[in-house]
Amino acid sequence: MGKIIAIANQKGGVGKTTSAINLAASLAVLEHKTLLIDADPQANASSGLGFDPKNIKIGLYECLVQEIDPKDVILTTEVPFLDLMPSNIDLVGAEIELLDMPNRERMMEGALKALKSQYDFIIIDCSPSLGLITTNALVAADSVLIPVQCEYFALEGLGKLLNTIKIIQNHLNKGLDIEGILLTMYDGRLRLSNQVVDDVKTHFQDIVFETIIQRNTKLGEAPSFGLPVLYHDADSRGSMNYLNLAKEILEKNGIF
Amino acid sequence: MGKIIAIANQKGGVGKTTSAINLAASLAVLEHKTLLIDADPQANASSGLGFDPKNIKIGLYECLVQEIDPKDVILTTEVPFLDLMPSNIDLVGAEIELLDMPNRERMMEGALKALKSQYDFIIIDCSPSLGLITTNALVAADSVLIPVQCEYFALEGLGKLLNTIKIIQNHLNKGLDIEGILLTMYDGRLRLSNQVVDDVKTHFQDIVFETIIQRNTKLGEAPSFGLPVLYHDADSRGSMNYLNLAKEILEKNGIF
Ligand SMILES: Nc1ncnc2c1ncn2[C@@H]1O[C@H](COP(=O)(O)OP(=O)(O)OP(=O)(O)O)[C@@H](O)[C@H]1O
Ligand SMILES: Nc1ncnc2c1ncn2[C@@H]1O[C@H](COP(=O)(O)OP(=O)(O)OP(=O)(O)O)[C@@H](O)[C@H]1O
Ligand SMILES: [Mg+2]
Ligand SMILES: [Mg+2]
Repeated sequence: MGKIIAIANQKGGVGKTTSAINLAASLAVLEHKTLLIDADPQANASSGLGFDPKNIKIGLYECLVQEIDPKDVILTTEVPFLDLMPSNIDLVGAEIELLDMPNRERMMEGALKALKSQYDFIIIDCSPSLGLITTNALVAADSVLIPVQCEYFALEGLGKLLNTIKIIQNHLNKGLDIEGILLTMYDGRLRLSNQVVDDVKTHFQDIVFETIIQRNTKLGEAPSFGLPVLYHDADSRGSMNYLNLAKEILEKNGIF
Repeated sequence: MGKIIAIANQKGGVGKTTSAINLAASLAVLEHKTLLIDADPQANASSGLGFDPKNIKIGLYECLVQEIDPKDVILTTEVPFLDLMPSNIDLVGAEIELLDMPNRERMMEGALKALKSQYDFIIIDCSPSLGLITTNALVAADSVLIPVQCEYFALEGLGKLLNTIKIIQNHLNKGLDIEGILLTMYDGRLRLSNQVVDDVKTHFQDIVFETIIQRNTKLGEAPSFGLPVLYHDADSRGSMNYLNLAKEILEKNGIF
């Protein structure tokens, strides 16, 4: 049975999409069948894999609001073992349209039910908000991976996110685990970067991944070629870091 | 009469808060009476000026939803000529509670009316979304300043934001101008950075500010000291860049 991991943090620009694309691609390279779901109306995960959101006719919005079969929406990518459920700007409408539905927090859980047996991993890229679409992702997920940028403001919102996760665990999804806190955009030369790493490791100890994602220009460049970093520059630090993250997650989940 | 400038872009982590704090502080250093409004429930603008959001008992939420007098909410900061209307996490509630109000898009406009004559500039820091609170800011504003990070994903959302601004100009705020597009986190050594600058200048020509904000560690460090960068390290590139931006805006608006 496939494991569903949501990548969430309401703080903007912390590396959610970069982590979603490159973790999914790393799991695929290790031959685990993986589905990446773009749950952000900005559709950066779709464009980061080379699909122009303007050309996406049906996406996650249709699965959630019009209950279209996910099989009719999922795209294969250039990466073997990696599929994508794309998005476009229509997804913004779902935030409002889901509000009046009786099962509004469980629409994604319903849509993904049939898919869990077809994939080893399903990775969900969330938008920088804790609205209804992100709530849907946290209800559907088995665990949540929290990227935290090695910057001052990144620590501010962590408490609020952990509170929200507790509320979801208590009322909507008892089985929701924390897959881990992932430190991103680390630059060892900066005092601030090292301070944030120390703070996070002290406060959150064993839920912090060993793997730290370093700041690496190849990670910023790769999406402009529509490719995960492993396919843009396999020798880069970014590729190594995300491959190590995938291995750490596989080991933690007893999958070899 | 004070000019209200909203700092908005639904893409996360592009430098909205950093620009709001440091532009406001630069205008204050040039002795223009300035109010910074924190319209993001993450409350990074509040904490970036040294106010712990947990200790903020009343903030923008109370002004919008309970129509409390802004004078009872506004705080003076350590920077002469700079006041702050703080926020805390309660502001998340406004996104839902405003939905049922008849004048839901105009609540901020109403709250700020009496303030325009007391300040030369009112700067509004928006959250990474185009929800009701950001819409309120765009309706209340005379102009919008759009930070664009010199990264690939940053260009993706610009079209959507400009569309939203057009809709607001047509239906809710005819007088809303674009103050300008501000390129942020520029690193001249990176090919991608230079590519984004070229693309933005080609597409948007005369609405792009001359001033470009360079990537500068002092800008990332300053909020951890609760200070604008001008007060953390006045000789830094970050301080120079934002001071130049303030001067460019003053000149553009015929204010010397
Ligand atoms: N380790 C890294 N090194 C260098 N650049 C990075 C790294 N991780 C992410 N980036 C770049 O930083 C920017 C922000 O990352 P990304 O878009 O993945 O964040 P996000 O959390 O998904 O943002 P949003 O909140 O808007 O969804 C992007 O331009 C991305 O290419
Ligand atoms: N020019 C710069 N040089 C270096 N670091 C910067 C610069 N501008 C912003 N930063 C840092 O980058 C991160 C993102 O910036 P900031 O929080 O201002 O973006 P934002 O658009 O307000 O994010 P959000 O979408 O979450 O509101 C912060 O940690 C900030 O300190
Ligand atoms: Mg993203
Ligand atoms: Mg901000």
